[in-house]
Amino acid sequence: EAPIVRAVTEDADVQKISFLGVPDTPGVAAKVFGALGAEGIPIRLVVQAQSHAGHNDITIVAPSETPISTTLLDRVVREVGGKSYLVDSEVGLLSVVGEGIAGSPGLVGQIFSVLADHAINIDLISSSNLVISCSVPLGQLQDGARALHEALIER
Amino acid sequence: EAPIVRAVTEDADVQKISFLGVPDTPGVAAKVFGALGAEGIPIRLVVQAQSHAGHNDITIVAPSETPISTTLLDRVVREVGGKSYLVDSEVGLLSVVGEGIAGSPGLVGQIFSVLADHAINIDLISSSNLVISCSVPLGQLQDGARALHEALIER
Ligand SMILES: C[C@@H](O)[C@H](N)C(=O)O
Ligand SMILES: C[C@@H](O)[C@H](N)C(=O)O
Repeated sequence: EAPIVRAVTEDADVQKISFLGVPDTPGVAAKVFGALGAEGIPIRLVVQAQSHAGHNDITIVAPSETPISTTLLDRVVREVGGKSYLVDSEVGLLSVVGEGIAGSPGLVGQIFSVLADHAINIDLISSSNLVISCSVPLGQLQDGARALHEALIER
Repeated sequence: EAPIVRAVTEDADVQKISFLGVPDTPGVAAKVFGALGAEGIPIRLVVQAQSHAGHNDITIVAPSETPISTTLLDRVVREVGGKSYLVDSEVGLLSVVGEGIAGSPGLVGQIFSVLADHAINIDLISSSNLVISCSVPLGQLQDGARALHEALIER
């Protein structure tokens, strides 16, 4: 049965932080999030995908108003033996919410096709059965939200 | 206020499929999921993290009972100009469910610390405000679920 898309949401007030080239060994994610947790940094999204050659990246999306010191980020990278970090505030978050979203193969493809039709490059993807979230360039966030709304909700 | 952890779930019947080294340009994700959608492949999870040098990986988790032909996977990689794919059935999915999960910095670190204490390497992470899901080696899935249950629910 077709999933029901309940909402399309957009959030411009986010920043992406990636910890790059961290060792793919137990305890690394624990250290990273332990350090972020100790600073009380709220996390909107966490994505970690395929590891390569014993290393991986860990990416978070946090509110853009949360000050995250480069001293902290340097320390985290050093403490886990990672390569570097990057911070990108020129991103926005798009989310499509509905029961059974990821389970509906056609819908996931449709969402990404709508964005592709608007020449919007998809940066991060985090998708479960309730929400598909992706980050896109901040300047295209409104276009993407409008296009998804038209395609999924207004028809 | 502390988030309420409602449930810890485990799923051994999953397979991970990563499309590696695909071009980081609009339309690639649309093609991948269009092809999977056309085959009716149900998707439990999608994760895509930090791109590098104009390329990225796209990783999905699907039910292990869904037959996914290597012909299809080869075709998808070829059609988007990717490098290769990999399929891993020796993974299990752990999820921690609760309102406000990712927003609680200390909780995310705690979850990963529990797994680290049991020498469980975290493979994929997909985390939103309602669910943290990660994949771990299949042979450690039960340990991980039990440890998280003890730490988060039974105390
Ligand atoms: C990369 C990081 O997630 C590592 N695999 C860990 O378990 O902590
Ligand atoms: C890698 C893939 O997600 C690509 N960035 C796209 O937009 O389709």
